[in-house]
Amino acid sequence: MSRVVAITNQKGGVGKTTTTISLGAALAGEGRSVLVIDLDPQGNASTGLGVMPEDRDLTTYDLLVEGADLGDCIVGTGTANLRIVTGTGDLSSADVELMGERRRLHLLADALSATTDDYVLLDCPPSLNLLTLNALTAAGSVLIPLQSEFYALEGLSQLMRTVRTVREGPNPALRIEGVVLTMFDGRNNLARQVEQDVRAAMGDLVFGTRIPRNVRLSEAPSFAQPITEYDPLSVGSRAYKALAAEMLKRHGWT
Amino acid sequence: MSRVVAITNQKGGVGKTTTTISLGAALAGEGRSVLVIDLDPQGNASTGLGVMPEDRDLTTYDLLVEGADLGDCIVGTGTANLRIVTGTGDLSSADVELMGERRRLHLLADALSATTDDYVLLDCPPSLNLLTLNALTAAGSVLIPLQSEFYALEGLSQLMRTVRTVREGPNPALRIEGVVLTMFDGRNNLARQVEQDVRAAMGDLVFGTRIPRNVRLSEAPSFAQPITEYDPLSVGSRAYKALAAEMLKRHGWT
Ligand SMILES: Nc1ncnc2c1ncn2[C@@H]1O[C@H](COP(=O)(O)OP(=O)(O)OP(=O)(O)O)[C@@H](O)[C@H]1O
Ligand SMILES: Nc1ncnc2c1ncn2[C@@H]1O[C@H](COP(=O)(O)OP(=O)(O)OP(=O)(O)O)[C@@H](O)[C@H]1O
Ligand SMILES: [Mg+2]
Ligand SMILES: [Mg+2]
Repeated sequence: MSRVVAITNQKGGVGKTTTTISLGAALAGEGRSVLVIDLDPQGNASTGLGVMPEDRDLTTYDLLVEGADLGDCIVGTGTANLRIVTGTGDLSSADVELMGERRRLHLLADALSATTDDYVLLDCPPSLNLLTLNALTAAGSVLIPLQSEFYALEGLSQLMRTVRTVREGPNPALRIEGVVLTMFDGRNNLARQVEQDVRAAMGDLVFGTRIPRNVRLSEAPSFAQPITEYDPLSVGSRAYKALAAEMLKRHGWT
Repeated sequence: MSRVVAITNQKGGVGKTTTTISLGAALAGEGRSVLVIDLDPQGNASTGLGVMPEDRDLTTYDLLVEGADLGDCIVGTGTANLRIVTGTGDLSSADVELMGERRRLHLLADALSATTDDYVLLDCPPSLNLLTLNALTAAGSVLIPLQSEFYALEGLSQLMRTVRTVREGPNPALRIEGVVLTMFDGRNNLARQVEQDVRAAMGDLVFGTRIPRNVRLSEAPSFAQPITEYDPLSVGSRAYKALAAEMLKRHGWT
């Protein structure tokens, strides 16, 4: 039984892709089989996992718009137990191209019905468009990376409204996996204030693990490696391993 | 003759909104009249300039989708010479709602034909969707905030391709105003490497002024003030004033 987790937040630059890659690699390192779906036209998760643009043959676009078979779209990465369906620029026209498709919200859910991986992580673009709605419809739960900044907090209520709409509509089983604080700098008053506000508002839905700001995390993609391989002893790597452990425990793997 | 500048980059969280607000306030401080158009469904520029969600009556959505009159949509801010047309969540369905509209790329250009402000700054969402294409079609030039990080650099070529398509299509007059490095930390190898790569690739198109990472910039929105009022002596405020001066000089105002 695969656990499909949508990693989403319409606020840009909050660490969605970094969380997808790092958490994915940490879960794979614990022996779980992990499939990443790159739903972002920027294709950052694909680049960060080492699949160059010229090597992206059948992609998420083919899976959703052309009805390609999931097995044909999956490619390996340099990390054991971690595979990916890559993202490309043509995804940015998906909203318009799928306009008339009756099952346009369910295309990803239908495509993923055949997976056998322990975890499927969906990296979403920074918007609440059809691609993100497909992710929320296909997912069993949603993981929300939250930068401890003012604008990021402002967007949270809009995101929660969208999650509620999906739960009342195409995906009644959608749960909240949790909120994970990213790029956290405890010396900064604003960050501490945001943490306090979020824990007050969402309680146990906020993971105990906070991901600190760590330059090694922003360097890793230029070496096309996840942090767990680029610098396994870094604070960033250790934090994502702790997040993975927290998640595995909640799911009864340990 | 208004100068309409689209502030855009599909990469999320690179400082588009912060640049729109801070540069806008700095230009207004120099006596220029400035109009901000908030094209982002998140509405961050509207919040950052102090217009709360419940006070957003006629908005960018009304301007584009309902054909409201520009004059009716403009509201004042707490900053002299700086006004705004606010953004709201209903913008996120604009792509689909304007699907059948023949002039759907030109709606913003048509609406702005009546402006008399010295500068019109267009804050774009983190995507290359219809809202951003409207901004690129309406603009005389495009200003690209670029975070000195690996993924941000990766997205630059996709953005330049889109600019070229708009110039070959609906807006032959579109120029590049420039690239401004944001959240720049000179102690960080990656940042220095990105700066070197960008200046090599784009030469004089890169502004001399770099915007440093400065926590006061991320605090200002929670006080609904631009940095030039929240903390006029901060490095962030001084950097955006230098950017404004550089721009005014290029445009022959000084
Ligand atoms: N904990 C961290 N410490 C330092 N840098 C980080 C951290 N997490 C992410 N970054 C960097 O910050 C930038 C934004 O992160 P990322 O691209 O993962 O966010 P995103 O939410 O996926 O962005 P988008 O909205 O564009 O999809 C990237 O350059 C990334 O390398
Ligand atoms: N120079 C800076 N120093 C420190 N923090 C900054 C700086 N510029 C922006 N920020 C903060 O970084 C975050 C991202 O900036 P901002 O929201 O302006 O980016 P954006 O490109 O508009 O994001 P989006 O893609 O979501 O529209 C915000 O929380 C902002 O306050
Ligand atoms: Mg991303
Ligand atoms: Mg913004």
